[in-house]
Amino acid sequence: MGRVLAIVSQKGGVGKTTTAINLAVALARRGVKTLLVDADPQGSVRYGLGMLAAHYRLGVSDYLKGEIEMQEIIRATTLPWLRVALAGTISDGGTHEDYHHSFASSPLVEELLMRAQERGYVVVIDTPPGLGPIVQRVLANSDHVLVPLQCEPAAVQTTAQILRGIRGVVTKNQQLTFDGILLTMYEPGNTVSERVAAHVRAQLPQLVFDVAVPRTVASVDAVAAGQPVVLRAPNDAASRAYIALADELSARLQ
Amino acid sequence: MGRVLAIVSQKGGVGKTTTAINLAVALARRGVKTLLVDADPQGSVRYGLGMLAAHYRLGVSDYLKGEIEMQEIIRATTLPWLRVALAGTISDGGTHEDYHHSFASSPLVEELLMRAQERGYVVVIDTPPGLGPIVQRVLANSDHVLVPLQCEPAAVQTTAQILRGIRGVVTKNQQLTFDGILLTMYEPGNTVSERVAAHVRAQLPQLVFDVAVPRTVASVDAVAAGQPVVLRAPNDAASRAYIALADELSARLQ
Ligand SMILES: Nc1ncnc2c1ncn2[C@@H]1O[C@H](COP(=O)(O)OP(=O)(O)OP(=O)(O)O)[C@@H](O)[C@H]1O
Ligand SMILES: Nc1ncnc2c1ncn2[C@@H]1O[C@H](COP(=O)(O)OP(=O)(O)OP(=O)(O)O)[C@@H](O)[C@H]1O
Ligand SMILES: [Mg+2]
Ligand SMILES: [Mg+2]
Repeated sequence: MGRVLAIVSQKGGVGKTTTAINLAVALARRGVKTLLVDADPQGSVRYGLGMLAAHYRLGVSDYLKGEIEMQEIIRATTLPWLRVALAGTISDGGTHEDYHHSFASSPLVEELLMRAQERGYVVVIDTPPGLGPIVQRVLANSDHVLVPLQCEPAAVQTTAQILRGIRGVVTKNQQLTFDGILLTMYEPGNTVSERVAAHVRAQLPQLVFDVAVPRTVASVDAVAAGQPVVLRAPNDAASRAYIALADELSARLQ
Repeated sequence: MGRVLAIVSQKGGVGKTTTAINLAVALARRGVKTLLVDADPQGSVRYGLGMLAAHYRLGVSDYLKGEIEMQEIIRATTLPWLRVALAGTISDGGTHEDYHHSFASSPLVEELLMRAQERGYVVVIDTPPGLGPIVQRVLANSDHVLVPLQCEPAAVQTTAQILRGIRGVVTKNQQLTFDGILLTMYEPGNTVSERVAAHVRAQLPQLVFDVAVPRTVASVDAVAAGQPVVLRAPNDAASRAYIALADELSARLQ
């Protein structure tokens, strides 16, 4: 049975989507059967993977309405071991209020995750920023949670809050393990960035992955090209960090 | 009567809080009586202004419970014309689900904004990332909306979605004007950043402010110091951009 890993942070723009995509791709490249699920109504995963064609329109938000089968939204990709469930037509629509409700209450969320695990998939879930109803529901059905933390003062300030939110769910959901904090957009040589990284490691020993993902030009270029950086520039420092992270996590997730 | 300006984007980490704080401070420095409201349960405004003392704990989330008076959460600051309503104890708590509900349904939201306007305040509201219930409620009670857009490919990809979401609300709320898109963290000399800015200006003529806020070291340092960059480094390029934006907006907001 594969495990379910949620990528969560209440702070926006910290690298949740970048981490979910590149970690899923790095796991698949190791031969781990992986399903990447986009639970964020913003639907950024489809851009990061360049899956913009009309036939990729339907996804999680459509499945949750109960009108289509699961196999209609689990998409094959160019990588043999990677499947993807995109966010679906919610990201073409207007407001997200109804989606919040349906995600928070539909039994099909468990159904999707359970059947994927039964088929031996490791599931990686991208989530919207915040600790709202979608994130709560994802965490209630996850085995592992990873929190990206951007190496900037603003992201550090709200760390205590996210950890409190996670701890709250871990007590409610016995199967959930907090795997740790992943430092992202780290800038070696930039004193503010280095100070943030050192501060977080000192404050939260044991909770921070040794691997930190550096801020690189290749990462930004990859998004513009609609390709994960680990495929587009495997020797880039950010790619090497995600590959090392996949090496570290793959044993825990299978 | 002052107007209400909401700072909104469904994309996270694009500079909503930085813009709300520095625009409010720049308006107050011009002598405009300004109230900055933090509607984001993350409560980042308190860090950006260094208002961390225990007596600043109560805020909007506490007022919405109906247990305290409005004047208990409208705080004076070191600037004569700037008052602030922080997010309150929600940002010390756990999950945000209940807050989403209470913000979406409490009549006290209107009460707060109406009474501030009657007292001649221009109100600037920081919101959480997304188009969820808090943002919808804020937009339903706003006169103006400004959308920060980070000059990175990932933020551009979801622009159509945020504009659709805003257009949906503008049709429902006749008093709401869409003021435009503010380019943030612009990096002159960085071809990807320049290409993003040129692309957005070409795609959305008339919708993008001439002023773009550059990415600067002083902006990041200011957050670490708990001070708005327009006060800490008024000659910094980001400060000058926020001051120019306040000059442009102040006539519309009063
Ligand atoms: N290692 C990196 N190097 C350079 N840029 C990066 C890196 N990781 C992420 N970014 C950029 O930072 C921005 C935010 O990343 P991303 O969209 O993955 O964050 P997020 O947490 O998913 O945001 P949201 O809260 O909107 O869901 C994007 O423009 C992305 O391209
Ligand atoms: N002009 C700038 N120059 C450099 N860094 C900036 C600038 N504006 C914002 N930042 C940094 O970018 C990050 C995101 O900014 P901010 O927190 O204001 O975004 P936000 O949209 O409010 O995020 P959230 O979605 O979490 O509410 C912060 O680390 C902030 O310090
Ligand atoms: Mg994301
Ligand atoms: Mg913010």
